Amino acid sequence: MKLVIAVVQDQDVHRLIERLLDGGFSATKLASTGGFLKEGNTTVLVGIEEEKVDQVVQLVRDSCQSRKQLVTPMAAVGTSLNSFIPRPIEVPVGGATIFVLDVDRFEKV
Amino acid sequence: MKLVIAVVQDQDVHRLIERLLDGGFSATKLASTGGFLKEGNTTVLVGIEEEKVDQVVQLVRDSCQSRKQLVTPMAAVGTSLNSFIPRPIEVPVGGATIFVLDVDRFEKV
Amino acid sequence: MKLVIAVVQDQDVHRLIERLLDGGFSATKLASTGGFLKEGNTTVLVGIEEEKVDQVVQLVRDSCQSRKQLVTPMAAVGTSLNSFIPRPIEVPVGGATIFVLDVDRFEKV
Ligand SMILES: Nc1ncnc2c1ncn2[C@@H]1O[C@@H]2COP(=O)(O)O[C@H]3[C@@H](O)[C@H](n4cnc5c(N)ncnc54)O[C@@H]3COP(=O)(O)O[C@H]2[C@H]1O
Ligand SMILES: Nc1ncnc2c1ncn2[C@@H]1O[C@@H]2COP(=O)(O)O[C@H]3[C@@H](O)[C@H](n4cnc5c(N)ncnc54)O[C@@H]3COP(=O)(O)O[C@H]2[C@H]1O
Ligand SMILES: Nc1ncnc2c1ncn2[C@@H]1O[C@@H]2COP(=O)(O)O[C@H]3[C@@H](O)[C@H](n4cnc5c(N)ncnc54)O[C@@H]3COP(=O)(O)O[C@H]2[C@H]1O
Repeated sequence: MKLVIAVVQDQDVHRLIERLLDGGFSATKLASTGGFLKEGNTTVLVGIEEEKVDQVVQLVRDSCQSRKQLVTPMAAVGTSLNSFIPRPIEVPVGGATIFVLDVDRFEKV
Repeated sequence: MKLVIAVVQDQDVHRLIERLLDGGFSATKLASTGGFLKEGNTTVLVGIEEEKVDQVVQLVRDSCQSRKQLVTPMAAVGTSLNSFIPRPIEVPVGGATIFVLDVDRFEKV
Repeated sequence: MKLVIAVVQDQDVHRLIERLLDGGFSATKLASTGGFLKEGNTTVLVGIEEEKVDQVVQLVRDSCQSRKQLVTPMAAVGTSLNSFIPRPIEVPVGGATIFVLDVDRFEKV
């Protein structure tokens, strides 16, 4: 048994969960926040048989897209007058960050 | 050291936490959502000594009940007029889904 | 690859995340609740290379302080009239509770 923990963007969660269900998998969603952009994202837990890990990782890859997020930097970065009008910068945000952990014991009670 | 991750129904969380405390265990609760029913549930983290795993799993088993949840299906399923008035269906929801993970290192600072 | 799961007090989260970012680490925050005090706290996930575990644990130790929390006990504890006016008690709350888990597989998609 393995536990897949995937941090994904909110826009992809619905598509990911529907595809997981179609594939016969169960999932649990937790609201989370990114450390850098401080924006909301979603942490999804999926407990699966070991031989299904590749399939679920591929499913996450297909469901989650990377995007560019426009962020207006908080602090003025330079010294001349120009730099006090912060221009938005593009920050790339990946489709998903995936951790696969080994499960010692799994039970449904 | 092991980390027990249990996804339980909201109605059982208070009873589960009180029983864990009575047993001398500590716990952390996280609000979560079921992938299929899209209803709120709770993910509980309990870090414990390895030899206490059986006791904690039994405690979860005793505190969490399985129930039937009435769900009105979103999509009309048949073609005749009859099927456009969706009848609620009963979906079984288990007492708890429990993952026990191995902890490399545990610290309280 | 290791996954650090740290349960910390809300007052320390901002300082912890900024120090993690300064150190070149990424992090994800999840709102959580303590089982005993039933107060809000934060569960932070940090995926890191194995050789960085000591550095991140030290960083958590430096960023998170233990405090005393004043709690008014719910139930009256004695029999005489005196005990029906509950006096607040001090409960120590540690800086952080840290679990380090082994990660089988890590992917960014
Ligand atoms: N110090 C820094 N300087 C410049 N750019 C930075 C940066 N830290 C992060 N970024 C960029 O900002 C995006 C959003 O990061 P955030 O921490 O808000 O949101 C993150 C975080 O919630 C989670 N995450 C990523 N790696 C993680 C890890 N190793 N441990 C825990 N959570 C992680 O996944 C979300 C998306 O991460 P992703 O890497 O795709 O995308 C990141 C990355 O491209
Ligand atoms: N594709 C499907 N078709 C028909 N019925 C389906 C179904 N998927 C789930 N169900 C039923 O619906 C109940 C609620 O599932 P939900 O995903 O909302 O809520 C789940 C989910 O949040 C979590 N969970 C269960 N198995 C999991 C796993 N392998 N990984 C992650 N989370 C899991 O525990 C909650 C209760 O699960 P439990 O199995 O007791 O109860 C499930 C199951 O009886
Ligand atoms: N049965 C009891 N009797 C008397 N005092 C008790 C007690 N249980 C806890 N305490 C005290 O109350 C503080 C807050 O616990 P709480 O469960 O609200 O909040 C906890 C909980 O959310 C989490 N935590 C601690 N140990 C954990 C574990 N083994 N597994 C999961 N979460 C844990 O970290 C938070 C801070 O824990 P910390 O140990 O530093 O601080 C604890 C501890 O000093």
